[in-house]
Amino acid sequence: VVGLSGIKKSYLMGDQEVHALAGVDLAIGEAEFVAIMGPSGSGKSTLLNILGCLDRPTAGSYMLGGKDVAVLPDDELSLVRSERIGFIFQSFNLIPSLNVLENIEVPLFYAGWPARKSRERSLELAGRVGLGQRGHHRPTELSGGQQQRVAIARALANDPAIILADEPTGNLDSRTGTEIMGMLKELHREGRTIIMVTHEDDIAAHAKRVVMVRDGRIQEDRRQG
Amino acid sequence: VVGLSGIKKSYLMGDQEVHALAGVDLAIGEAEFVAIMGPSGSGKSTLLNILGCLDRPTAGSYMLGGKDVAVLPDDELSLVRSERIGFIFQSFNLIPSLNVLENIEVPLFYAGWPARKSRERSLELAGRVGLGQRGHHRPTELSGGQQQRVAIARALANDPAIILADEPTGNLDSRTGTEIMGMLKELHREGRTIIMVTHEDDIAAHAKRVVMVRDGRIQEDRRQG
Ligand SMILES: Nc1ncnc2c1ncn2[C@@H]1O[C@H](COP(=O)(O)OP(=O)(O)OP(=O)(O)O)[C@@H](O)[C@H]1O
Ligand SMILES: Nc1ncnc2c1ncn2[C@@H]1O[C@H](COP(=O)(O)OP(=O)(O)OP(=O)(O)O)[C@@H](O)[C@H]1O
Ligand SMILES: [Mg+2]
Ligand SMILES: [Mg+2]
Repeated sequence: VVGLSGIKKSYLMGDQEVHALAGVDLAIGEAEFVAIMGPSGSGKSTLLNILGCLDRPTAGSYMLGGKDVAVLPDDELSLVRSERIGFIFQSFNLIPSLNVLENIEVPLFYAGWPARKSRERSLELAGRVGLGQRGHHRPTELSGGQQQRVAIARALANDPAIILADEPTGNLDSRTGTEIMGMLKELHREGRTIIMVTHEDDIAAHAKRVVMVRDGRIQEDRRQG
Repeated sequence: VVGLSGIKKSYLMGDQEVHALAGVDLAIGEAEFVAIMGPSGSGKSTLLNILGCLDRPTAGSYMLGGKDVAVLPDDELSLVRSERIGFIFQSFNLIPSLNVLENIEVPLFYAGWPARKSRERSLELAGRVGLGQRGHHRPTELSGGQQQRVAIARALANDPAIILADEPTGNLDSRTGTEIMGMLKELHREGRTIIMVTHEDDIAAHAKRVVMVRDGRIQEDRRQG
């Protein structure tokens, strides 16, 4: 369902080039559960952003559900993204002026859901991530882990086929982290594709496959569990 | 060196009160190394913000180096803070318009350091956290873990007597995290007081004392190692 071939991503910094991704080939099938690991700065978030159609590669091709993503115009890419992909960002990216429920509803708004169904869905998801009592709080009134959980609920709102998670439990105590992993595994059993970046071995242990990234390349790719 | 007595922190949300801290007594001596742990939303960051003089309690007293912090006017509190405390925030709080070196130099600027000594110090610290080649990058051009390391370097710039760290390794792979913990232990051996919030047991294992927080109170306080 996801096919990266010869993917490169470079940034020009003055007269220096930073090769965030230096040639990545990666094929992920439907309903797989993949963990991406690697040192800080190795290219994990960049890889996830390209998989999530949030960023375009400098070179290489990306086949998503059989279509070459590179040739899609921006608005069509945006549509594919909002319908098929749920993204949990490393730094949450919540909208400060919206409360918890409104933040969760953002993807539903773009997908054209009516207000009442939207509110029903965000209330359900807020409850599932343990924030049922915090619906009207804004991000600055929440703890780090609570903000992360809002980001998780938002990623699941549209019931996406592919979930991309960048350090989804980084700000969570082990018990809350285990609850979140339980949710992701349940979504996986329902047939979704889960691709998560993590630097914690116990979190990666929940996945069926571990891809190791180093210096912008895939160093290792093994099945487990 | 740090004495909290009957500390409460409440937020008024509409007609509801959120008791972030519900009565905390905590005494930490000079050159101690304390880990604060507890569930998401239990009050750890709030506690650290009060210890760091970034927030005032709703009730209770805070003695810092023998002085009652509550009676200090804002500018004097600011001075105490900039001279004695280095703070690593849970969400980094870097200045987007400044590059890595400039971000590290912020506390030195406030302490009145001349530009040349300041630049010498920030170059040294950038190197120590493994960002020697990234000095002129801005935060948006860095990975999550790289941003966290800039925040760490900034907290150490002023050579503070007290270091407060909120999830200092949350975005770091285990090897980089171990390097950072090595730095904190070295600073501890030099006689500094280290108080860090973490949800990871292997990180807490480096400390000499673990304080467990739950629902805005201290649930447990034990020596270890
Ligand atoms: N500005 C605010 N207004 C209202 N409530 C707040 C505010 N800041 C924090 N809170 C609440 O106070 C409680 C404690 O928050 P705190 O950030 O200290 O938790 P924490 O232990 O650091 O959690 P985490 O592990 O998720 O970072 C939480 O329930 C949070 O929602
Ligand atoms: N906008 C940008 N401009 C320049 N360089 C960038 C930019 N974004 C990322 N980089 C660089 O690309 C490399 C890979 O970054 P990326 O965020 O993918 O790393 P990561 O593996 O997610 O790291 P971490 O574990 O610290 O989050 C890093 O060296 C980073 O400095
Ligand atoms: Mg990253
Ligand atoms: Mg916190």
